[in-house]
Amino acid sequence: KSPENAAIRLSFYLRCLRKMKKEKSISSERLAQFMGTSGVRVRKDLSYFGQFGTRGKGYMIGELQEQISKILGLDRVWTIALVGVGKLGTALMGYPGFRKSGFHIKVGFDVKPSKIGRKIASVPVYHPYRMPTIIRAQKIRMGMITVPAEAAQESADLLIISGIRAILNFSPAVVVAPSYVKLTQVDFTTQLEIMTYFIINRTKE
Amino acid sequence: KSPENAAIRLSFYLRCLRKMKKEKSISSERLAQFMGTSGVRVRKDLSYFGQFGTRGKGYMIGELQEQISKILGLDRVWTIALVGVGKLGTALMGYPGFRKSGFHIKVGFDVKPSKIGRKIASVPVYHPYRMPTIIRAQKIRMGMITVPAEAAQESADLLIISGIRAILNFSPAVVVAPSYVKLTQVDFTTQLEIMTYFIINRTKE
Ligand SMILES: NC(=O)c1ccc[n+]([C@@H]2O[C@H](COP(=O)([O-])OP(=O)(O)OC[C@H]3O[C@@H](n4cnc5c(N)ncnc54)[C@H](O)[C@@H]3O)[C@@H](O)[C@H]2O)c1
Ligand SMILES: NC(=O)c1ccc[n+]([C@@H]2O[C@H](COP(=O)([O-])OP(=O)(O)OC[C@H]3O[C@@H](n4cnc5c(N)ncnc54)[C@H](O)[C@@H]3O)[C@@H](O)[C@H]2O)c1
Repeated sequence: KSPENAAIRLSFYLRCLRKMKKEKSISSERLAQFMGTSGVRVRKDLSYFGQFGTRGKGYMIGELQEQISKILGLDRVWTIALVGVGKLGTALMGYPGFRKSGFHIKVGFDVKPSKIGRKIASVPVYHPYRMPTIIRAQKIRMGMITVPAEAAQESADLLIISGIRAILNFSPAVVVAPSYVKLTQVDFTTQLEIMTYFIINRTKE
Repeated sequence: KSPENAAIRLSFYLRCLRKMKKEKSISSERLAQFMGTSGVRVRKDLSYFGQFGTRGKGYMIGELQEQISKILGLDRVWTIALVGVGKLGTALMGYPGFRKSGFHIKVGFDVKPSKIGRKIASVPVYHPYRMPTIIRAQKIRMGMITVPAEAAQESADLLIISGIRAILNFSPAVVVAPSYVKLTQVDFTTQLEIMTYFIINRTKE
């Protein structure tokens, strides 16, 4: 199993490659420059997943994009089940950026009677007790949790018994999941800390 | 000026240190284990910012936490101005996690008459034309943009002339800012791509 860190870097390489509209090919050194890392690191990351590019000639941008997309599983559409159709959940359901990248929030779950049986941001909303039936029938593998902290663990448990294998948790509660489930906590604090670091150091220039 | 990547790693070291409730001290090797990196990398990162720990004895956890917090500027409260008090903006204003980390959304701006002059999630909301007066008077340095894509650049420009020096942009629009402003784009696609990578590789086990 390759290290997750390499997959995170692949996702960044892909972002850089998508921005290159004019060039046909790129060297590992040049790709490394965009990322603030080294050519050796880029070659090591890519060689872990297979043989790309020709020695001395670099990589063909179109081809490398396709290969990385395949490794990350982006050559298909992924459906998502979202639990907690409140302010944050509704904003995520209405966000066009996910669909553009091949991620489609297909179904929502909420306990409030006023939301159940309606469509919000053109997504149908059901009561959580229907999760196993609906998520299994639609073969959904990814989940987002946007419920209050006290309902987060129960929502995760329901998603997991319904077949969900990767969850993005937006609630502040610490949620536990078995090792065969990938649980990622959304936390903007790291971004905010980089911002404060920048502000303090800027004034020193 | 130290590299931003080192600051990002410091933020992660801090997160690891906060979780250690029992130990008094820690070696760079052990801290590196949590991060999936090497002891050399940890020592290099920390030595960039000053002399910490004693050779051969590692670092005192309490002391190291304090020193990293100071480097990142977390030894004070930071106020934030948010533009676009819609679904996402309101969810961010009501999120207790920011305050816990010393980040306080103090003021909101929106063009909708029904929101101006009210308090939403106990934060006062004004019209954007009042940004220069209010942001300068309250010496706010950080901003969040949660307006629709077509209003993002204009909101960034207004924040910057009001003295904001670091902005977290949630809108999908590409926003440009002068080099003395730190502009970070929020994009969950990387998290989603790691989730799909995990799902595909898990099934191979
Ligand atoms: N990570 C972040 O930066 C961040 C930012 C904002 C909000 N949040 C968090 O996201 C969550 C949602 O915030 P919000 O502002 O949208 O809150 P909200 O109250 O507007 O929405 C919560 C929704 O969850 C529903 N709900 C409650 N219990 C449920 C259950 N057992 N099953 C299904 N649905 C249930 C409610 O009916 C409501 O519609 C909160 O936990 C909040 O702390 C995180
Ligand atoms: N990065 C992500 O993952 C993500 C997720 C969800 C939403 N979004 C983005 O966040 C933004 C907000 O989404 P939302 O669902 O909250 O939308 P929304 O329509 O609920 O809120 C937008 C708010 O901005 C206000 N507004 C419009 N023009 C303005 C201006 N010139 N100055 C000040 N306020 C103005 C509106 O009155 C409204 O209150 C959108 O750009 C959306 O694409 C990003």
